[in-house]
This record gives sequence, C-alpha cells and structure tokens, in this order.
Amino acid sequence: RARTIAIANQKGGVGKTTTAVNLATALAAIGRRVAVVDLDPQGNASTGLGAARSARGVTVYEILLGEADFAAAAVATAIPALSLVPSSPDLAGAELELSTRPRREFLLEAAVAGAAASFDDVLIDCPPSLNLLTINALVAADRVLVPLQCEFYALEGVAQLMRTIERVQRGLNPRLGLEGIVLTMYDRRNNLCESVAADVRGHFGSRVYDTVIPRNVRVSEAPSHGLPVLIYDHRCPGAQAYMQLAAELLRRRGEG
Amino acid sequence: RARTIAIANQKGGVGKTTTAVNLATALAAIGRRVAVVDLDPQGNASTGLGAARSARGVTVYEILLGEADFAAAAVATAIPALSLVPSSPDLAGAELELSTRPRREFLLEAAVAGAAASFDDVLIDCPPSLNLLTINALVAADRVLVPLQCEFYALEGVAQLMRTIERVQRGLNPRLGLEGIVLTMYDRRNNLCESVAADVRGHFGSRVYDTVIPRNVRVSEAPSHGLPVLIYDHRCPGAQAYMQLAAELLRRRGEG
Ligand SMILES: Nc1ncnc2c1ncn2[C@@H]1O[C@H](COP(=O)(O)OP(=O)(O)OP(=O)(O)O)[C@@H](O)[C@H]1O
Ligand SMILES: Nc1ncnc2c1ncn2[C@@H]1O[C@H](COP(=O)(O)OP(=O)(O)OP(=O)(O)O)[C@@H](O)[C@H]1O
Ligand SMILES: [Mg+2]
Ligand SMILES: [Mg+2]
Repeated sequence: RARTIAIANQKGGVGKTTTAVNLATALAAIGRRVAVVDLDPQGNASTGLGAARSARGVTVYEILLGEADFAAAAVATAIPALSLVPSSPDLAGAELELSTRPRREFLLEAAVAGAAASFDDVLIDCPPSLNLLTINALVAADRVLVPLQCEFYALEGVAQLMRTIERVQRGLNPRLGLEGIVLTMYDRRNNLCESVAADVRGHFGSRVYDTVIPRNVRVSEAPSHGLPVLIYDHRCPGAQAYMQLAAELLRRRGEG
Repeated sequence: RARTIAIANQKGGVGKTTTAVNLATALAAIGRRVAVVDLDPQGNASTGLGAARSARGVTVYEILLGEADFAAAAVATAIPALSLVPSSPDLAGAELELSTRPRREFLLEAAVAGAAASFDDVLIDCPPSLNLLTINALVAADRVLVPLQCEFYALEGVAQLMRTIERVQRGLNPRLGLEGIVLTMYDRRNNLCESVAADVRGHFGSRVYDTVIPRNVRVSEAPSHGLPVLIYDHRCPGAQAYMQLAAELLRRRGEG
C-alpha cells in the first residue's frame, strides 16, 4: 500500500491546499514517488500544480464513480516524481449523487489501494467540509494531517474534526491515525497567533509538529504561476518550512 | 418582506463570517432591526456574536426541518437591535438528510418570509461550499454579497460562484440579485493583492464595492471575546471599514 495522508480541516482557508501541494513537492524532491489527489470541487491543488482547467481529462470524479482507476487519472506534473489526480467541478454534486450508492464511503479507498504499484505517498487535498468527499478521504487514508491556522475561529472547529476522525476510526477505517497538526500562516508579530499556538500545543502536545509554516507572501504568489512555492522560490521562508515539514514527517515515521 | 442578503463564497476563509457579523452590527448601529442566520455547521457567526455552544436552543436546523419558525429561533445578542438564529452541528448532516425532502431548496425561504414582522434586514452566513445549505440561502435571499479575499486561489472560484447564482436566478429564485463583491483582508503592501483587486474591478466594474476591508489583526481578535470588531474596537481600521460598507450598501440601494 502507498502511504496515504488525508489533508483535512473543515475550516476554510487554513492552508490545506498549500500544504498538500508543497509537502508533496518536498517529498518528491527527497526522491519519493508522490501523487496528489484533488478532492475539492474548487480544484485549487490542480491549478497549483499547473494543470489547466481545460486539460483535466479523467478526474477523481470518474474514480469515485468506478469508471476509472488511479493509474488512468494520474497525470504527470512539471515536478519529476510528482503526479496529480485532478479535481472536477462535478465533485460539487457528488454528495447528493453518491449518497445512494452502496459503500458510498469506500468509493475512493478501492482506487487508492491500486496506487501502490506506482507511488510511495498519496496526499489527498480535502474540501472545507466534513461531507461525503472528506469521509471518503478519511476512509482511504492511513493518516490525517491537520493544517491549523493560528486564529480563533480555526481553533473552534478542531474538536469537531477530532470527533469525526474518531468516528471514522471506530467504524469505517480502524487503521486511520493522526499524522499530526501543523500550524500555518504563523506571524510572530501577532499576539493572537502566539496564544492560539500555545493553546494548541498545550492541548495536543507532541501531536503538533515542531515545524511551523510562517505567513509568507511568496507562498500565495506561487499558485498564480502554477507552481509550488518550492519551485517558485525555494529560498523563501515558506519553501524552507515545507522542506523542514517533509523531513520532520519522515523522521517521526522513523524513516528520516 | 425583510431585505435578505446571503453572504456566500465557496472558497474557504475569505471573510464570510466576519462580514456577516460586522456588517449586521453596523446596520443595527444605524438603527435597522437585523437578524444574522448562521447556516454554517462550524457555527462561527454564533460564536462571534457571543452565543455559547451550550446555550443554542432552537437553531436554524429546526427551521430547516419545519419544526420551528424564525421567531422561535431568533435570540437576542449583546448588540441592541441585532438578533441571531444560531447554527447547529447537525447542519453537517443536513445535506444528506434533507436531500430527499420535497422542495428541499425552499426549506429556509418559507421561514425567512416570516421574519418581516420583526426585522428590516436578514443576513445569512453561508458555509464554504455550493451545497444544499448555500442553495437554500440563495433561494431565501433577495441579494448575494460576495466577500472576496485578494488572493489567486480565491479569484479562481468566482466564475463557478457566479454560474451557480445565475442558475438559481433562472430556476429557483428569479428575484435574486448580486448585491456586490467586497474585497477583504486587503494589504496595501502586497503586490498580489493589488493585482488581484485590479483584475476583479476590471472584470466586475461597479459591482465591486468602493469600500475595501483592510487586513487588521483587531478583526481576528474580536471573535475570541464573542464580540463584533465594531464593539471590540470601534476605532480600528477594520471596524471603520465595516461601517463604511454599511453606509455604501444603503447608499447603493438609494436609502443612504
Ligand atoms: N504560509 C502562507 N503564507 C501566506 N499565504 C498563505 C500561506 N498558506 C496559504 N496561503 C494563502 O492563503 C489562502 C488559503 O490557503 P489555502 O487555499 O491553501 O487554504 P485551504 O484550507 O486549502 O482553503 P479551502 O478551505 O478553500 O480549501 C490561499 O490564498 C493561499 O495562497
Ligand atoms: N479584515 C480582516 N483582517 C484580519 N483578519 C481577518 C479579517 N477578516 C477575517 N479575518 C480572519 O480571517 C479568518 C477567516 O475569516 P472568516 O472565518 O470570517 O472567513 P469565512 O469565509 O467565514 O471562513 P469559512 O470559509 O471557514 O466559513 C478568521 O480567522 C478571521 O478572524
Ligand atoms: Mg483548499
Ligand atoms: Mg465562516
């Protein structure tokens, strides 16, 4: 089985897509064969990896319908050893459409199991919701990585997210574990950031990564060039932080 | 009928809740009787208006089920003339649960029609999705206000949002109009912001408010005190901008 990480948080705008795209790029740079699955109808991860909207042939939507397998949907990106299973706007209607299918929570899991032949790591970018798409990601995954913006509203949703993860662990996917919580858009000058970060570390302890992703404008510029920030400007603080995150992730697994 | 505005954008973290809470407060400060409907399972608008999670009795969920009317769910807030219809975590399952009901897109509309007796304005805070909850808000509303963060990924989703609005206008709610687009978290020092803002104004022209909401840390501190920023720190740039937004909104309607 490829190691599969769902990148999830129902709070919007906390850095899920940015983490999926850049952590995947860092893992590929270290020599692992990586695929990003864009499970968000917005399709931001697909854009961030340079896949133009018009060029998205077979997508994750066809995988959920059982009409295509992982290999058919995975396309190369400008980054060697990094592939993408692109999003589709049709995902917006998937909740209602797939809700009556048998084993509706396992539609992605079967396809991801088939990815092991060609990939070491699969990262799934989730939409900002705890809907059927995110549940499919949690069922298909071995681990959940939770990007957490250091803001008060973002803190509020963490308990609901942890309850959902526990529910999936108890029922649909007993092997699911928490990879960790990564603090994003961290601004040292902002007292609120410091106090939210202290709260989170106090509550979750070692489940919070040491690596913190700083707020860095180069990170938000990169997607407009269809590039991960690691390629757009590898010297900037954001790119450096994502490389450290990849190293810490592998270290925590005992592979660093 | 009370004037009903849906505050919607499927992109996460663009300032929907912050705009709903603070625009509502500014309208109440000018003397209008206002209600905020929190249609997001995260319940951030409820928290931002000081409604503790344990104190949320009858919620918008009971309204959607037809078990309660608007008046039964609306509770007072610390702000005179501003009421809240609180969220419920049960909204997370509402998509699947309500999808089989007849007239599933009109569940909120009937209740909002009953709000006119007590309110001049109703503002609906939407979740980061184009799901059945957001569709219910677009059907219940007269106008849609679109908060737009000046970031590349946020720009990407606007076309999809406009298509959804047009589809609702053609079918479910012909009276729905675009109130306007408001630029949020604007940082003058950030070139990306300037170029995204120029793009948006070039494309949408006068549908973009003159008032721009600046990035201002006091805005993100206010929710941790359960207060709108207009009350937390009425002199700060964020609070001033939301007051100007309310004035511009009324001026555009010919009521200013
Ligand atoms: N470290 C950072 N520094 C500066 N900007 C950032 C950083 N991380 C993300 N951003 C920007 O913040 C915005 C939100 O990030 P992103 O889109 O990755 O979040 P998300 O959780 O995937 O959002 P959604 O909930 O809509 O899927 C984007 O415009 C992104 O470019
Ligand atoms: N003008 C501003 N200046 C600084 N911070 C802001 C501003 N507006 C909003 N924020 C902060 O940015 C974050 C995102 O804003 P908010 O939660 O209102 O967005 P949203 O669109 O409602 O998010 P979601 O998609 O999760 O519902 C919040 O932590 C909020 O406090
Ligand atoms: Mg995203
Ligand atoms: Mg919100």
